[in-house]
Amino acid sequence: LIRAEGLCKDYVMGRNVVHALIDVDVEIDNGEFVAVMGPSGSGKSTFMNMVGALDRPTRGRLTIAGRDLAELDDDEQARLRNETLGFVFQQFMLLARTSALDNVKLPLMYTAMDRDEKQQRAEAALNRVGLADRMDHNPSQLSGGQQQRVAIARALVNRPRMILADEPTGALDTATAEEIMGLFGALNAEGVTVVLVTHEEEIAEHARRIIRFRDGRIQTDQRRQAA
Amino acid sequence: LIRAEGLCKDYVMGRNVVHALIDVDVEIDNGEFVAVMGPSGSGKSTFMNMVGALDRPTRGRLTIAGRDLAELDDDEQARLRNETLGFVFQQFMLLARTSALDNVKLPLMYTAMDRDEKQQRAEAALNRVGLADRMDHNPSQLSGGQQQRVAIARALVNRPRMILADEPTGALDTATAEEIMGLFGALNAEGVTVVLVTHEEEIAEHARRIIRFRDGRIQTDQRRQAA
Ligand SMILES: Nc1ncnc2c1ncn2[C@@H]1O[C@H](COP(=O)(O)OP(=O)(O)OP(=O)(O)O)[C@@H](O)[C@H]1O
Ligand SMILES: Nc1ncnc2c1ncn2[C@@H]1O[C@H](COP(=O)(O)OP(=O)(O)OP(=O)(O)O)[C@@H](O)[C@H]1O
Ligand SMILES: [Mg+2]
Ligand SMILES: [Mg+2]
Repeated sequence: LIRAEGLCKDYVMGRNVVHALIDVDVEIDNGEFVAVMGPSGSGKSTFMNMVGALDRPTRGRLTIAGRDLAELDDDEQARLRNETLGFVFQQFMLLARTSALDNVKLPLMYTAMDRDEKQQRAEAALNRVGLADRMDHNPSQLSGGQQQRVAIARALVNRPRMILADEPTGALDTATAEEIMGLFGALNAEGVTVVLVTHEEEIAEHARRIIRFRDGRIQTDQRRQAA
Repeated sequence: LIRAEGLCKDYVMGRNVVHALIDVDVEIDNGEFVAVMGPSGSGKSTFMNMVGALDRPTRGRLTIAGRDLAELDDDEQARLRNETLGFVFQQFMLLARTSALDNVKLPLMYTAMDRDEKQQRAEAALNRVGLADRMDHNPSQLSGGQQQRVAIARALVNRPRMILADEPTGALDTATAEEIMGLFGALNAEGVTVVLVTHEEEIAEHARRIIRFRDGRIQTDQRRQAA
């Protein structure tokens, strides 16, 4: 589903260059459940932005669902993204003057569903993350963990083939985090590919494979032994 | 240092009321090291905003450094805050078009220091959180954990008597989080009062007292037995 070959990302700032990703080679197949870990600043979000077709690499090749991203222009990348991926951003990226419900409906904007079905889908998604009673709140009227859950609901509402989640439980207490991981586990059991960044080992244990970054490179990439 | 008596906070939304804080009674003395825990949405950030004089309660009394907040107007509250507190926000609240260094200098704006001393203090604060090589980056050029550390450095730069930190290690890997907790521990040993919200038990173990919220109320308030 995802193949990265020799992926590099440099950020040029004046005379300095930050090598955020260096020679990343990795393949993630359909139906996998992968945890991405590593120190702060080691390149995890940069990697997720590449894989989510939200940013372009400096060098190297990235293939998603069989398509070489370099051959797609921005509109085609956006469409591939909307059809294939659900993305949970590390900083949530919710619209500030928009209710939780309307934030969650956003990915449905270019689909063929009628208004009632969009309403139902968005309500169901918010219900699944425990926010049925917060649908009309806008983000400034929600706690940190509630905002994070709105971002998660938005990523799920269009039933994507793959979920890319950057620290999806960072703002959640242990019990709520376990509920969210149960939700991801259930989706994975239905065939959804899940790639999530986390810095908590207990969260990573839900995954079947752990990719660890260090200083822009993949340091280890290990599949869990069947129990 | 902080006394809350019968503290209540209601958010009115049309015909609904959210009782975010209900009858909170608590005292925090000089030099304490307190962890605040509880489920997502249980009132922790609302409590921190009250104690940080960033918002006013609906009912009840709040006394900080001997002064009843209800008797202070907004300007006086702002001055008390600047003189006494360092606040790390759950959502960081960094200025977007401003470098890390200038973000950290912000609390020094109304102090009597000359420019060189402000520069040195801000650099030292960023160095202490491991960001010496990221001083000219603005927030969009920093990783999530780096942004969090800029918010922490900004809270420390004016050497406040009390640090209120809302999930200060939420975006950090375990090793970096331990470094930050070491920093808080060192400041506490020097007499700084530390109150931090966390959902991670390993982080809370650094504190000597744990206050747990549930549904807007304090559920438990326990001091650690001396080891
Ligand atoms: N401005 C507001 N208007 C309406 N409701 C609000 C507002 N701000 C917060 N709330 C509600 O008050 C409750 C407490 O919010 P608070 O931010 O204090 O929770 P929290 O314990 O910090 O949660 P988290 O761990 O998720 O950050 C939540 O249920 C939230 O939806
Ligand atoms: N736009 C940018 N310009 C310059 N440097 C950048 C930019 N974006 C990221 N960086 C740098 O690239 C490195 C990798 O950033 P990235 O966000 O991928 O880290 P991360 O592993 O997600 O960290 P965290 O766990 O703290 O979220 C960091 O050192 C960061 O300072
Ligand atoms: Mg990141
Ligand atoms: Mg909060």
